[in-house]
Amino acid sequence: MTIIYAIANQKGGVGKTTSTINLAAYLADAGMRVLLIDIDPQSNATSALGFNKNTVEASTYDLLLGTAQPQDMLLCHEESEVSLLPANPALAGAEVELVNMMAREYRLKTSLESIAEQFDYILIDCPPSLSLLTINALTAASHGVIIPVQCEYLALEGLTQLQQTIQMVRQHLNRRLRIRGLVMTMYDARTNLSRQVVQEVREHYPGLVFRAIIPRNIRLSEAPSYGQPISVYTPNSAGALGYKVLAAEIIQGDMSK
Amino acid sequence: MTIIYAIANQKGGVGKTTSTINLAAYLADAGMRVLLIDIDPQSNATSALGFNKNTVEASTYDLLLGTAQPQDMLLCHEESEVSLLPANPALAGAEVELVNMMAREYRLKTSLESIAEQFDYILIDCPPSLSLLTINALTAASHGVIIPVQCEYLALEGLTQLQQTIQMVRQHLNRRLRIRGLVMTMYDARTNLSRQVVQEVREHYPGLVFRAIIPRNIRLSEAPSYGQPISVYTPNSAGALGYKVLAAEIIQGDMSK
Ligand SMILES: Nc1ncnc2c1ncn2[C@@H]1O[C@H](COP(=O)(O)OP(=O)(O)OP(=O)(O)O)[C@@H](O)[C@H]1O
Ligand SMILES: Nc1ncnc2c1ncn2[C@@H]1O[C@H](COP(=O)(O)OP(=O)(O)OP(=O)(O)O)[C@@H](O)[C@H]1O
Ligand SMILES: [Mg+2]
Ligand SMILES: [Mg+2]
Repeated sequence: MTIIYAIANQKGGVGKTTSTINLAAYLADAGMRVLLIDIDPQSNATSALGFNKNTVEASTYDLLLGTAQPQDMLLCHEESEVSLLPANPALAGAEVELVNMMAREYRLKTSLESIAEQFDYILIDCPPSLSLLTINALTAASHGVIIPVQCEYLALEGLTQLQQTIQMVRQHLNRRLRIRGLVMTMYDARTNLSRQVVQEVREHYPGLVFRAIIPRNIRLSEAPSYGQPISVYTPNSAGALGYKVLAAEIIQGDMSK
Repeated sequence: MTIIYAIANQKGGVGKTTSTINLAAYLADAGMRVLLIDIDPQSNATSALGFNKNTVEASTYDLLLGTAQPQDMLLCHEESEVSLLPANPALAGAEVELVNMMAREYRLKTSLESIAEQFDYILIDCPPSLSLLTINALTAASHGVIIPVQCEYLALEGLTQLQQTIQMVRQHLNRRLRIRGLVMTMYDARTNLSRQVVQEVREHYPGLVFRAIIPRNIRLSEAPSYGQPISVYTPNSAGALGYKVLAAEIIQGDMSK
């Protein structure tokens, strides 16, 4: 049974791409067969794994419009063994093109049916919006959504809106959609703000916040410039440890179900 | 002559809202009459100035759909004397509703005509996407776009896409649109990464990067929880100084034209 998670939060810069890449790498490190899907027009996950978004043969844009199959675009990051369905900038136009298409919210879910069983985990990196691209990811997410939450005041603001969108999708598009968990990111132990935000999120979402907390760590922001996940770039850094512990917590939770 | 700037960058979390609020506050501090327009469905600028996005009478959503005038929603932040056209979550639906409307890209620009001359500066805070909301802001921006660039590798990635969108808007919608300047944000003097990113951006955009550099400063991320711009919250902080210097540089450049 393939486990599909959407990594989503419409607040920008909270660590969605960083979490998707590094969680994928440590799930693979633990022996899982992992596919990362990039549906953000910025294509950050694609380039942070060392691929050139402007030269990929086909992308998730073609997948959503039905002009290509997953097999036509499947890439593999050798060192981490994470497979990838890349994005490219053409995705910026997908929103307007999808609006009037049949079954516009199900296009990602249906297009994955032919390859899903090759993988144990599929992680979908979302853009910073609640647009049709993110709705497609939430509809395809068989096991729920993982929400990165930056340890900042402004990041708290948007959680209610995200929750409302998740409820709408659960009602109309994907009955099984639930919050798999919230992961606190860019935690800075030197500031009160980080501690306050973690406490506040734990109070609002009891039992849903992962124990693993991702610290602010410069290695995490350097790794993309080398085209590597943190598990390859600096496996002994605090940032790497955070994601390794998160991957173990997620596997443990999934296996006990 | 009212000067209208869009504050835009589709990369998330780079400091668009923080720059819009604090630049607005220091322009007002310098004696300018300033209007801040929030067109982000997250409504971060609205709440960071202490207003409740869920209870505002009318918002920029109503403005874009033509069901309200600016006068119906105009608010004022007392302490900083910055006026505001607030956003609210309904904006998340504007994209789909605008797609089939007449003159959909000009709706913000036309709706401002009745109030523009009351202000010396109008700053528009954009969402993290190149959607119709951001296109509306770029079309209304009479004097150009200010681009916050976070001192991170992933933030470099998206500048080309943004430049292409600016060129498209200049060709089809707003002949006067240009890059007014790039402002480097969250600069951390302790890391090589920050220095490298600043150098790289200066090389790619010669003469367009503001001399003022905004340091990473915890006070800037605390201020929104008090509903205050940095000029009111901690005017002596390094973050406040960064935006004060930026405002002076922008005024000086505008006056010498
Ligand atoms: N724990 C961390 N410590 C330090 N830097 C981090 C950490 N997590 C992410 N970053 C950096 O912060 C920036 C934002 O992270 P990232 O791009 O992953 O967020 P995002 O939510 O995917 O952004 P977007 O909304 O644009 O898609 C990036 O430059 C990234 O390298
Ligand atoms: N110079 C700075 N130093 C420290 N923190 C900062 C600085 N600038 C912004 N921040 C914090 O970083 C986070 C991202 O900034 P902000 O929300 O302004 O970016 P944005 O580009 O508007 O994000 P979005 O793409 O979601 O609209 C916020 O929590 C903000 O408080
Ligand atoms: Mg991202
Ligand atoms: Mg913002």
